[in-house]
Amino acid sequence: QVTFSEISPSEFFYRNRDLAGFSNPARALYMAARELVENSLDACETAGILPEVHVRITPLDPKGESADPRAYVLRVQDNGLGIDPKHAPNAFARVFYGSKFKLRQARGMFGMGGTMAILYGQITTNKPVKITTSVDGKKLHSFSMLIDIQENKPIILSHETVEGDGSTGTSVEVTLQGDFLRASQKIADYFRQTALVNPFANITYIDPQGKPFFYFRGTEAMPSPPQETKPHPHGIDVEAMRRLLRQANEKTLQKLLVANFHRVGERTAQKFLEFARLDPQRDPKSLDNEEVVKLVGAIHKFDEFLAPDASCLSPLGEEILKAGVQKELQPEFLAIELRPPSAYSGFPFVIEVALAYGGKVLQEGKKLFRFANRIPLLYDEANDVAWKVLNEEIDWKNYKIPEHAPIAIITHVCSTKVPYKTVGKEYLADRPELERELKNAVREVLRQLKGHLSRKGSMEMVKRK
Amino acid sequence: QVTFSEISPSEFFYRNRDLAGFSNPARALYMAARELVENSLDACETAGILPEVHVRITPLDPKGESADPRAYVLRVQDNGLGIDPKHAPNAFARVFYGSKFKLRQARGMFGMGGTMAILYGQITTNKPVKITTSVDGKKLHSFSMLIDIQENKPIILSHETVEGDGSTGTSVEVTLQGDFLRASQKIADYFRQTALVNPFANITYIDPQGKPFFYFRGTEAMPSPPQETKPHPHGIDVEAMRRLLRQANEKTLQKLLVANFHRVGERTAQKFLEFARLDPQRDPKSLDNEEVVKLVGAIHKFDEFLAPDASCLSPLGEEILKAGVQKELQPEFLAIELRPPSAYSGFPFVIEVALAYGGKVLQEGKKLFRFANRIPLLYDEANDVAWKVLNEEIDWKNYKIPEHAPIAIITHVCSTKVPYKTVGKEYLADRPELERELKNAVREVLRQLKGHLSRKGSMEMVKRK
Ligand SMILES: Nc1ncnc2c1ncn2[C@@H]1O[C@H](COP(=O)(O)OP(=O)(O)OP(=O)(O)O)[C@@H](O)[C@H]1O
Ligand SMILES: Nc1ncnc2c1ncn2[C@@H]1O[C@H](COP(=O)(O)OP(=O)(O)OP(=O)(O)O)[C@@H](O)[C@H]1O
Ligand SMILES: [Mg+2]
Ligand SMILES: [Mg+2]
Repeated sequence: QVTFSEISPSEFFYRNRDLAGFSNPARALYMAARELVENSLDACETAGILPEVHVRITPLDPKGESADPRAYVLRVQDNGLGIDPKHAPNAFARVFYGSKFKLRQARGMFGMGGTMAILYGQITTNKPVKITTSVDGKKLHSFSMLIDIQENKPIILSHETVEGDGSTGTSVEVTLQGDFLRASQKIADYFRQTALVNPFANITYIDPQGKPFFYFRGTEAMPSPPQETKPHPHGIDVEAMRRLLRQANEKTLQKLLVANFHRVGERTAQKFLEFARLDPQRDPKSLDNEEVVKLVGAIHKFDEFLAPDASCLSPLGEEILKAGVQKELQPEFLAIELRPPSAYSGFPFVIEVALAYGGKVLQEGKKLFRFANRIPLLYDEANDVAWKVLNEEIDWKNYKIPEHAPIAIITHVCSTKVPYKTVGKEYLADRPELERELKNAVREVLRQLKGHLSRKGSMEMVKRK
Repeated sequence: QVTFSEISPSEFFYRNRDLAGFSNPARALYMAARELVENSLDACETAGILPEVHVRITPLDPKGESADPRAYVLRVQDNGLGIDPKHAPNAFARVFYGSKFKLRQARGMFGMGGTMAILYGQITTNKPVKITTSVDGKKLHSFSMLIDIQENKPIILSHETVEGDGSTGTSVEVTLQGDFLRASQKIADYFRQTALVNPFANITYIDPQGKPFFYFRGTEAMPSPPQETKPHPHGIDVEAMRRLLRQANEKTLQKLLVANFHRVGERTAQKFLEFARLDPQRDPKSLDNEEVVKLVGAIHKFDEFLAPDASCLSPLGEEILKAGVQKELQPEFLAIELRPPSAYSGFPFVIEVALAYGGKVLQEGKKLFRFANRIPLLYDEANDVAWKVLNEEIDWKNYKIPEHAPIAIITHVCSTKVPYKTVGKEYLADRPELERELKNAVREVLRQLKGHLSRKGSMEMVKRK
């Protein structure tokens, strides 16, 4: 007999936690740390606060079993804007609940990363998560919570309110089964690379042996905060258009397009509607289904919409990229290419690439460092669009670069919607527009390297003479 | 101001349909076809019915726009067990609703594949899905449905019941934006390879030009149906153990272990509980949280549990694998290796590998064909564990195989839980146990090829003399 059932989102990711990146104790410890740190950095940047992020990983039972895998307490604290106690339980214990479902550049986007860290802790150690937070410095809220995984909702074991100390921020403490031996290098790399592309952040990390790592703020200049943006017409599909029409306040199609789309002015809207053979003065609610499909089809064919404006984005910029690469790799030669803004499926994005060559740090061969929305991506390199570009679309011979030259390529993609292929945010899909911009950027920095090498070569010939 | 919201599972996958494999019109057309065909094959096999699966892809408007991408009607019909009309709307229009959340080998496992095909059709063409089904041949139910994406529930536009024609089965018709030009080769490959590992199935496929492809049944012998199995102790985590203890009817810990775990008999349970220092006679409900964690920790350390028994699985077997490879590749030499059953994280699995060499069909170089639970995996080869094994863990020089020899490796993994890394079921995670078994299987067939080549070499030397 066939029996049907439904499972909640948390139950789905409990059973299929590989999909979210929590596949084994080493990877899970890494993922939990990164999900919480990314939440902290988002919470600071959203409010324009210079981030102070403190991370501590401690064995639960230091005198007990010392072989990995074993239980660790992971605690991440920030000085961000805090979280409203009305929303905290759901934000942390409910999958698909969050504040980042908007069209705005942020590290988070799925409404489940922090929840997964907490879920993994619970299913491996049974310990509740401890969360403290203050939005105003006056009241400090402390929660002890479990997740009701079958129902996708919080179980609040305790909620205390005490007087705050004047500071805002949040701390999250989870206890989880981890394999620090296997994960430690990646975790250290993660903090180091996070500090490099977020030099305005102070990050402290204390490892299980109590050894502290300090990543001091390199600058007091916060990047300009990203802006929420309206969708670009080329990103629309029939479902989104129907919703728009249903809830529209605007009385005419033309007004609706202008009010709801990115960079669509009256004249563009007029011109487009003539192209689509729809009356600009028509009531949006009067369109039938056929016409909605026709409207969306025409939108995708109309090529006179202004390209998305990437002023809503917050790229690294030359100064930060240069400083970070210099600090980390101390290369003999450094080239930077910041591409002009572009878009895929109506989502604006900007690509920034750096190339580092030579110097004492780099080893022989090509090394790739990938970043997206200021997050370092340390796994699944071979699946990433950047790897594909380097290995399949660049003709290295063209640039006369010696076979084993010590080279690092650093890529940063920022967008209102990073096209991750997995929930664990490990690598980017090979969207053609991204591929094209990455290729152009890499070619440009390789051209500069070629110039450097040829000048270097002729200078050495001059020396020898 | 920070505003929080929740999104439903269908809304999540609507916004992030890349995660489910529906990233562009070509890939979406492929995914929709495969999700529906996999549902049909599951529906037949579950009931021991020799499958008849008919697939038709027709342009929605044959006289209209003929350039891809454009709207296609995809219709898949089967003679399976049908679906109870009480459950049909939720099964097809609700994400995370289905009948395959059990521990039993099947193609489906996430409760959302068919729903995604329907969702993608709706958001690109606005057309409802048409479903007809009969579970007894007496009544035929017809539904016309949309998905309420924001609420993750069906919108039934119509439901008619007429007299059946005596046959059971289901047909699903979706209209979706597809790119047939780009997808056609992959779609044809998918049907061809599906037919090869499911030779008991009759498959018909009519493409948009009306050209029919027949994949006739090669055998009337159905594979032995897979069985539902209890979880193996090594697959348990603290959450699962707590649920078990909470709902347990058994009065003692020993009885609980025997009743709920795969291949745990009274003596093994006794021995284990002594190892874990817990009284076998204790009431399961009396354990506190610390003891539950201790119990699960001990389970993972105890190495005297019997290995999972893979009799619940339904592998291809030598006959089917041989016949399929012979038919498709007509090689000069064919080697087969069926590995003994193994397990990862308590989930039983079986690996079967074939190697084909030479003959008229194979081109120079190594080609990899991957299958899991009788599904061909045609994308993201470089991310798959099988690719990793072939390229990183096999020392090809060992087998004295010429550089450009025409070789194909065919791998099939069957399990109660295939470790896909993505919701789109594109490739398998590199679980160490899978990696080990694949490596051993590939080494064995390469050893046999080496023997063949050396015999062939010496025969040719004899000829020349
Ligand atoms: N340290 C923090 N300070 C303030 N708010 C936080 C913090 N951590 C999480 N939140 C809030 O909780 C919400 C849910 O976090 P969660 O990590 O589960 O999802 P997300 O960050 O929105 O998306 P993603 O799954 O991509 O990480 C966030 O959207 C944010 O509003
Ligand atoms: N052709 C069919 N005949 C009978 N039942 C079907 C058919 N197609 C779908 N179903 C039922 O609908 C349910 C939901 O299908 P859906 O494809 O959405 O999920 P699934 O097959 O369970 O898992 P997956 O997401 O991995 O495909 C199935 O579990 C099955 O019970
Ligand atoms: Mg997050
Ligand atoms: Mg399915």
